[in-house]
Amino acid sequence: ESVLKANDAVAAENRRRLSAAGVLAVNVMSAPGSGKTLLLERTIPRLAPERCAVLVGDLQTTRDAERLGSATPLVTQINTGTGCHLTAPQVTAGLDSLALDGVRYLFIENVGNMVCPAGFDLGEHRRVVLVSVTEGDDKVAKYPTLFQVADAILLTKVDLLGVLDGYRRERVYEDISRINSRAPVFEVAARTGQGLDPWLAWLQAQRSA
Amino acid sequence: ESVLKANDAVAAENRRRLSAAGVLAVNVMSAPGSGKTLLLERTIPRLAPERCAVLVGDLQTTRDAERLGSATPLVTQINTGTGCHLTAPQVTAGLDSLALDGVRYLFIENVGNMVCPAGFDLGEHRRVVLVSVTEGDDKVAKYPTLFQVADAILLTKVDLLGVLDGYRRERVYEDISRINSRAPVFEVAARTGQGLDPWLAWLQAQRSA
Ligand SMILES: Nc1nc2c(ncn2[C@@H]2O[C@H](COP(=O)(O)OP(=O)(O)OP(=O)(O)O)[C@@H](O)[C@H]2O)c(=O)[nH]1
Ligand SMILES: Nc1nc2c(ncn2[C@@H]2O[C@H](COP(=O)(O)OP(=O)(O)OP(=O)(O)O)[C@@H](O)[C@H]2O)c(=O)[nH]1
Ligand SMILES: [Mg+2]
Ligand SMILES: [Mg+2]
Repeated sequence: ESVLKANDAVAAENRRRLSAAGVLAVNVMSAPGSGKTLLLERTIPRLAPERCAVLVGDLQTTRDAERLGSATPLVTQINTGTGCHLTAPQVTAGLDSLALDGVRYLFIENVGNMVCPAGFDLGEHRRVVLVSVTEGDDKVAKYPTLFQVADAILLTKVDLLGVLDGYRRERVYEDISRINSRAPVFEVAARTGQGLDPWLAWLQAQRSA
Repeated sequence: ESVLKANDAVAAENRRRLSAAGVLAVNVMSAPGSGKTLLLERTIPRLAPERCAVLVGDLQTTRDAERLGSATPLVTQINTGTGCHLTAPQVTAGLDSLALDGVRYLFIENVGNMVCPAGFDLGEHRRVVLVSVTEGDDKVAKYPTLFQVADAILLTKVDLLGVLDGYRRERVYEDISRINSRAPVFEVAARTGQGLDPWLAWLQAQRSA
């Protein structure tokens, strides 16, 4: 439909601009509270001395941008008001607000939502989807459209597995193998640092891919 | 806009039908995995001998309906495909599939989403919003539109508070007092049964309200 076509044209232009600037753009998506912001807070310092920038989308508040500001000064908050996902034109405005010279990674933290962001190209090069163990082991099957577009999947908050009786990691992997067999899966706990190395290695490999 | 107007006309008709049938309809909303289904699994048996029915919306699968079927035989699953919230016409079709005679409570478990369901009247009498402690203590401020429409707010999975360092319950209450000061807040752990009594009392009081 024409809204989507208009969005995708702007997204293609965003991507061209980012590629020309040597920036790898990563769209980070998940349900609300799966740990996107904490993951970025822990990832960005580990990528030093590579320069990182962040665009973060939320309905309201600048809370996530304030948190991310400690990891990198190059942060812009986008408030969507009632919009359930970022759009390519919003990202264009965000890019205009950032000094992208020398930036190697642009993380776009999308609005917390397991449905709407799946269909909206922002101009990113890679899509990363987070799902936390606290949400239950059936989310991949129940919200397949988001996982279908993922280039990588992160299973987050694995430090809490010990207290989640009834949770079966194998069900998550079974569903992933049916819905998206190409995406690598990284088990991480941003809170403790567990599992971050393979995730960082994958990220860095994307620059040359 | 006209899609919303059309939806609301159908919703009004759903509400009339439910009221005429003596059914209290409750729209249950939250992010993915906040515990809607488990709450209903534990609530419905506690309402016995009052008869309960459930309409449950998900993008895909019948997993939630299968779980709820042990609590009540009167369950219908609605799959939205890619829709980020239930609509009034979907609920009408769901009502047509249920035997509502003698049903006192109809729970409508909405699609897991903190944004889209806020604006869509389904024909319910009450709106209940869940937010789990594992999502973080800032979700009320970051997704205000959903909490604004709540008649009651449930803080879920409180049995896990002990392992969530950095979580501050008071921040949740501060944000609720700014965004929706009329809704009672119930702290519950469906897993252990903790806190269910006040929630059940509120539900039962809604029938006479
Ligand atoms: N135990 C544990 N908690 C975590 C971990 N990562 C994040 N959290 C907690 O989960 C909650 C949500 O984390 P955020 O980083 O704000 O999640 P988010 O996905 O950015 O949330 P939104 O942007 O609102 O969608 C916070 O209370 C975090 O402290 C983790 O690895 N382990
Ligand atoms: N510790 C704890 N875990 C809970 C509680 N309630 C739900 N859970 C767990 O949280 C996960 C999600 O629960 P569900 O009931 O499926 O959540 P939901 O909101 O219905 O999920 P969707 O319908 O997919 O949005 C499951 O692993 C549950 O066992 C609780 O009170 N305490
Ligand atoms: Mg965040
Ligand atoms: Mg459910």
